[in-house]
Amino acid sequence: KNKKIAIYGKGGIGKSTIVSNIAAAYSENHKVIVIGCDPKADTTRTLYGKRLPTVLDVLKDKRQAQIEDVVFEGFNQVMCVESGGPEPGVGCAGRGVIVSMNLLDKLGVFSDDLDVVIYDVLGDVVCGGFAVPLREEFADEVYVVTSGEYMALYAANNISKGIKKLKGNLGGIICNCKGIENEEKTVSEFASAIGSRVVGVIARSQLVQKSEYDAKTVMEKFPDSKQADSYRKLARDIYDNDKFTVPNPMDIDEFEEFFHK
Amino acid sequence: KNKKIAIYGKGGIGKSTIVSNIAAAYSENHKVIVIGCDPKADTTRTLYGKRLPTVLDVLKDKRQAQIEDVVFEGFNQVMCVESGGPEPGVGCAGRGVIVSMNLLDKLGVFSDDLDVVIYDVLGDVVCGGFAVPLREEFADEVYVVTSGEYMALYAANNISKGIKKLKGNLGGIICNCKGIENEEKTVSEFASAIGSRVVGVIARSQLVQKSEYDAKTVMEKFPDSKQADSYRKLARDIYDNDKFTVPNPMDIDEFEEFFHK
Ligand SMILES: Nc1ncnc2c1ncn2[C@@H]1O[C@H](COP(=O)(O)OP(=O)(O)O)[C@@H](O)[C@H]1O
Ligand SMILES: Nc1ncnc2c1ncn2[C@@H]1O[C@H](COP(=O)(O)OP(=O)(O)O)[C@@H](O)[C@H]1O
Ligand code: SF4
Ligand SMILES: [Mg+2]
Ligand SMILES: [Mg+2]
Repeated sequence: KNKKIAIYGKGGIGKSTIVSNIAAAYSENHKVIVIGCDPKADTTRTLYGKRLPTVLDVLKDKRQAQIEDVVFEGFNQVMCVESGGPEPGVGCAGRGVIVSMNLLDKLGVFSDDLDVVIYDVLGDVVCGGFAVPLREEFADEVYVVTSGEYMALYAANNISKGIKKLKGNLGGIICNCKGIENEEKTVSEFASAIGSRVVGVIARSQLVQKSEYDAKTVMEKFPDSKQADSYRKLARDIYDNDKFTVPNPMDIDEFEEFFHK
Repeated sequence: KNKKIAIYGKGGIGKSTIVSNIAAAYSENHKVIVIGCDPKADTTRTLYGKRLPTVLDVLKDKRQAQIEDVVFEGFNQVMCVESGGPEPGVGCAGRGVIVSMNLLDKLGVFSDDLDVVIYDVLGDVVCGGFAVPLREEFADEVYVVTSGEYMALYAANNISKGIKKLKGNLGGIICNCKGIENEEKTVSEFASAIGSRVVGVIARSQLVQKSEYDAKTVMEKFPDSKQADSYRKLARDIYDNDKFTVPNPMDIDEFEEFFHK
């Protein structure tokens, strides 16, 4: 089966950490590519060992980019691409995603025998290039990363409005715990409220910082840890997931009421 | 003197809390208007007592909007406007800011005898409508809100790139403390590193939540508190500020090195 997955969520919520770790988990049995669609361009750092040149950077110097200029092999043969973003204040922040998707398409990267394609997409705004993985059907299924915090759930609700608008398929909510009170219950109730469900829970763990410090994933540095097992479980649960919904996001009054009860 | 100030920062960092509280502080002696430029449209909730209709909402129903349709009087005569944002997935998230700035200009709101104009602007991306307060010279001076956290400083550095690109004047960095280790020192070193300075420090305080719960500012609900005094001091220090710089943002390697030393 060919899985094309987009992972959205508020900036800093833990998308790149989750994407890089589940990619490493998939690499145990699958051909997988990770495509960073966040101007921060750091999704693949822990897979490749350092920051990749971005597609936008490469195209500044080379008019005709080839696959080897933009697709790099990382840990356990995970293929890695970083879209990059323009200089702040110059054009649409999502421009890197648009350019990168077009280039990868043109270079035939997607017609490859890839089992799993994972997009890591900025979710603070759902517009311009950041809507492309949904809009242009580069991704078939969307997962939204959140914690139990107001700001993260607000963003998740906002992203769900975008998914609904663009007729995307929401596969589920991933709870990346920040350690706040009643967190899993809050996130679970949020998921139900928008007609979805929690597809995985990742605990907060110092192993994330420790492995990140070495530019490695938890899967690479601590393969026998409980944390690594939780990324394997999440990868499996996403792979096996066959429940998708068009989300039913809350309007602002419903959301305020939901959070403050 | 006529102060036109834009407050930028990462989503959730505390812009609206700071903007509404310093506006309340200014209202003690000045005519002040607050213009929300964040699609969350909640900058003025604690000044007005509830969520305002946004400019985008009003223009859906009324083709010819008048001043009284979009500008509302809140606490202590602070004037309040919310730009709003489009539905996620539909057009540029900054479109509300563009529409709202044009309307306020056309209605002559800025030719009023206002002493202080404060824009509260989303800073997760610096593009489209979110660059308008800088680009179109609606604001003369910019302040960036941050904490000592990586994500907040990363965003502050990014915003500084946008300010430099758009030839804005950076008045200083506001530290809205999250209570992390060595926070003020980290933020202060960051400010120096980009050629700016810390113009104010706001402590983390439960009074923020308590007053927010009643849809009030700390200034209104707890006027005699230390927290209220810190907003008064920040308002004064911004008002008296005459040191502006074009920031010298860090490139990604410098930033990583700065944060991880
Ligand atoms: N489960 C976790 N436990 C501890 N720290 C985490 C966890 N997930 C993410 N982090 C930390 O949070 C920060 C932001 O994560 P990141 O994956 O870069 O977010 P995003 O890609 O959404 O911006 C990183 O410094 C990372 O180390
Ligand atoms: N100094 C502070 N102490 C405690 N909580 C704060 C403080 N400043 C902001 N907050 C809280 O942080 C959250 C985000 O603040 P807000 O002003 O809405 O951020 P932004 O406008 O940047 O998105 C709010 O729930 C607010 O109550
Ligand atoms: S569409 Fe979104 S990302 Fe593009 S300019 Fe507008 S706000 Fe920025
Ligand atoms: Mg990321
Ligand atoms: Mg706000």
